[in-house]
Amino acid sequence: LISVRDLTKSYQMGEISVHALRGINLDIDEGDFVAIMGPSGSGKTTFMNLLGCLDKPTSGSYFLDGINVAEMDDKAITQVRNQKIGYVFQAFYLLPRTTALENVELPLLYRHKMSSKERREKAMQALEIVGLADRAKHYPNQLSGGQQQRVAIARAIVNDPAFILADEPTGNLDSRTSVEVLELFQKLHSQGKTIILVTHEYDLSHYALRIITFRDGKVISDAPNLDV
Amino acid sequence: LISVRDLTKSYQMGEISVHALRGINLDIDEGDFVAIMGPSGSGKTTFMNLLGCLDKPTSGSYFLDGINVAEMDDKAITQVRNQKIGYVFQAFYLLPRTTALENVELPLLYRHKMSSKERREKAMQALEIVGLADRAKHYPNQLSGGQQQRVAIARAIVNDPAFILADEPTGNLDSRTSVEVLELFQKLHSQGKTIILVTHEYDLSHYALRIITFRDGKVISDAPNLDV
Ligand SMILES: Nc1ncnc2c1ncn2[C@@H]1O[C@H](COP(=O)(O)OP(=O)(O)OP(=O)(O)O)[C@@H](O)[C@H]1O
Ligand SMILES: Nc1ncnc2c1ncn2[C@@H]1O[C@H](COP(=O)(O)OP(=O)(O)OP(=O)(O)O)[C@@H](O)[C@H]1O
Ligand SMILES: [Mg+2]
Ligand SMILES: [Mg+2]
Repeated sequence: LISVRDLTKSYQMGEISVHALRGINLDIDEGDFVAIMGPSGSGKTTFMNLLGCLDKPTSGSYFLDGINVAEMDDKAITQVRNQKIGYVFQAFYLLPRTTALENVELPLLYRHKMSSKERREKAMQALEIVGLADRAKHYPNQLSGGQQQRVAIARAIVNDPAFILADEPTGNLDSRTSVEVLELFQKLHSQGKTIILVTHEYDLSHYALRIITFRDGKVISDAPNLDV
Repeated sequence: LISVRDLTKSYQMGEISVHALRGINLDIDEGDFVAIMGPSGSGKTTFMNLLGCLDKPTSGSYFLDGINVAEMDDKAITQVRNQKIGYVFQAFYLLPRTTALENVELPLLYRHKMSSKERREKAMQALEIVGLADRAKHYPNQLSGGQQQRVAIARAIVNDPAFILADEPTGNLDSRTSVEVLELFQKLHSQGKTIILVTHEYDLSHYALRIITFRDGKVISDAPNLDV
């Protein structure tokens, strides 16, 4: 599904270059469940942004389903982003003037065959899955940190994407809710979805089948989870 | 230092009221180190916003240093907020068009006797304490999630406030950095500061001397940490 070769990403800051990714080589197959760990600043979010087609690498290649993403036109990239990928961002990025329900409906807006009634029902189901059906009409600033994070998770799953990129989806959640979220990912995985999860928490990383560790923009280990 | 009686906070949402705090009674003495835990949506951030004078209760009273905060004029409240309290927000709230260094300098701007050179040095010291001196010139969107959180922590400690309110200060930090942050709070506590910390993590809560648990807008337990 995903094939990455010598992927690098550098940021130019005046005279200084920040080398966020220094040559990543990875393959992730359809149906994998991968956890990515590593210290703060080691390049995890940068890598996730490249996988999610939200950013372009400085050099190296990224093949998605056999197609070189660098050679996709904007229309194809937009379609991949909206239909294939569900993204839980580290910083949530909910639209502030839009209710929780409307935020969760957003990924469904491109589905022209779907009526607005069907979109609302599908979005309400996703909110119910994360326990926030009663917060549907709240705006993000009327939600707790953990509630905002759960709305972001509902939005990531609402259009049944083929693969889910989740960047620290439990940073603001208590242990019980964190476990519920990881069990949700496990269930989606058992339905055939590919899950790529960034987490700082050792226990949560062990819901995955494979653990990749980043440090200073490189992969320093990539191994099956032997504790399953 | 802090005395709270029957504190409530309700939000009006059309016909529905959300009762975020349903009557909190607490005393926190100068030099205490308190951890606040509880499920998502239980009222922790709402309570911290009241303690930090960022919001007003619906009913009940909050005495700070013997003075009823509801009777303070705006000038007095602003002075308390800027000089007495260091606040690490759950959502960071760094100014996006301002560098890390400038964000950390902000609490020092009211100190008219301090030269801009002294402010810069003091802010750089705070950044060094959190390991980000080399990111001084970065803007928040050029920082990782954990780096942004650490800039917020540096900003909260830079003006040597009497008390520090930290709302989930380690949600985006790996375990090693989380421990470093809690050790920093321990050190500040040993220097006489009052620390009030909201955290979802049991291990981190046990750096505190007292643990308060919220549920559904109420305090359901308040006890010394017996594992110290
Ligand atoms: N402005 C608002 N309007 C309406 N409801 C609100 C508002 N702000 C917060 N709430 C509600 O108040 C409750 C308490 O929120 P609060 O942010 O204090 O929770 P919390 O304990 O900090 O949760 P978390 O651990 O997820 O950060 C939540 O149910 C939330 O939906
Ligand atoms: N736009 C940018 N300009 C300059 N440097 C950047 C930019 N974005 C990220 N960086 C730097 O790239 C490095 C990697 O950042 P990244 O966000 O990928 O880390 P991370 O592993 O997700 O960290 P965390 O665990 O703290 O979220 C960091 O050192 C950061 O300062
Ligand atoms: Mg990150
Ligand atoms: Mg909160």
